[in-house]
Amino acid sequence: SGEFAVIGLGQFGRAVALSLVREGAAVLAIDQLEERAQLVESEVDAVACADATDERALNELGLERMSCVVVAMGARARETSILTTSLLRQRGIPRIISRAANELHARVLLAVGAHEVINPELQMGQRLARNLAHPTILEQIALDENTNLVEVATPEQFIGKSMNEIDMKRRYGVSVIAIRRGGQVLPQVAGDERLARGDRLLIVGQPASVRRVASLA
Amino acid sequence: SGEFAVIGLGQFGRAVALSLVREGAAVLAIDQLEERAQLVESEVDAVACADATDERALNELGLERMSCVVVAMGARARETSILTTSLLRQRGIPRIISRAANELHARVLLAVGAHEVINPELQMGQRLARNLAHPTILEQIALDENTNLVEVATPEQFIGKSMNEIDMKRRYGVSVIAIRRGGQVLPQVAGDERLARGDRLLIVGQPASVRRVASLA
Ligand SMILES: Nc1ncnc2c1ncn2[C@@H]1O[C@H](COP(=O)(O)OP(=O)(O)OP(=O)(O)O)[C@@H](O)[C@H]1O
Ligand SMILES: Nc1ncnc2c1ncn2[C@@H]1O[C@H](COP(=O)(O)OP(=O)(O)OP(=O)(O)O)[C@@H](O)[C@H]1O
Repeated sequence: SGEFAVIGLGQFGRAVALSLVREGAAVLAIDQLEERAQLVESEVDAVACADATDERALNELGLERMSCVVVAMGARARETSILTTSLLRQRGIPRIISRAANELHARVLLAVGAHEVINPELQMGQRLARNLAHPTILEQIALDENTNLVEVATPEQFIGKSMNEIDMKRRYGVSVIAIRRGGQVLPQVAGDERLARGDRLLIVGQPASVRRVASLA
Repeated sequence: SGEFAVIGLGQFGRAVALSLVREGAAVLAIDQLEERAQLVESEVDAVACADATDERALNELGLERMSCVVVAMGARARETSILTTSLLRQRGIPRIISRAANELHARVLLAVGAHEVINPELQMGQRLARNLAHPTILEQIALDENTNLVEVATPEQFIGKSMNEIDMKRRYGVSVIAIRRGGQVLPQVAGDERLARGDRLLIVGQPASVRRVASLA
């Protein structure tokens, strides 16, 4: 899957670098401050102490063999991340992911060559809010713009009933693709399977239909 | 689902407050700075300009009717978030979610009464790393400690073959619970269904089994 470089070893950058290593990837960690580089030195494959806006320093880092570079500086270094992103794009790095501090910063980063932007505070805030607003939705992924896969608690009124009796597809427009019971996931749900208290249902359907089932719980 | 209060309207706090409103929840947004409160005033149900470490100010906010309070201050205000969390716990707020700047801060927040802690930079860093390290895994949720649900690209060698011929369960130990094809998700996969180029498979199984299938793609 190639080599990764992470530039900027604040909390976000360190989390990216160390988690990549944990997933078996090769990682070069870069920061202009020695003490930041030292925080990850023992875990990553290589560290470098360099100013990422200095073209000569970038030349020494061997970035040509990188499949992906993460520009991880935060709000305090917005111009730096813009300049670094631009220099990396000029060097033909195949995939550049840059951290954006806000909407405008994100637009500029994309304009100077970031392939993707990420805003940790914004995205985690949105994620937390969705979990808080829909507490019976335990997990959720958007399969496409009109289909969600969600895990919900079993609505009270379905406890003890069989899948055929409940007839989710016809009554609510969702498919139950798996039941999580105790520590197990049971992927093929038989028609005569009866739901028990504590069962979690994995359901697929349009967002509104899925939320309606979740609100029954 | 109750009322929410968000204290600290930096980027994370504002994202939580505004996303909660978008999800239909009632939100009270609090910040000691007038201009921060004004950024969300038109969207939320109520704003308050107050110092959250001031007990008298907290008394005026009507926090008793809140089902959940998010303490959203960041690294620059660690003592503030600790004190605020402690005061909220003393007032019997049923659910307090506090933002932690690091591991030690998280432990202290839990010790003084936070029910849950969240660290946006750390968690998004880990999430990004997992997506980068496993690019053929397009989406992933952990159903329990030993079961993952992931969406993967169809391995080249399976294109044109039927589900019965591929026999995922026996050969790889994973269940295919749905196919995403074009803009559609097809949840009940028949045995004679043939996989086409561009199909994405939703598979359930142990992490290692699921990764093995993903690596074939
Ligand atoms: N020109 C540069 N070259 C290399 N590293 C840099 C450069 N400018 C800043 N950095 C490094 O980027 C790192 C992260 O930046 P900064 O501290 O601004 O982000 P942060 O907002 O604190 O990060 P986080 O929110 O992830 O903790 C710092 O360790 C800093 O030394
Ligand atoms: N005692 C307090 N009472 C109420 N609000 C407070 C208090 N102390 C700080 N705040 C507010 O918390 C908000 C966020 O804090 P801060 O700016 O330290 O976080 P941040 O790291 O910039 O946030 P983010 O990373 O989410 O952008 C600020 O708007 C600040 O005014």
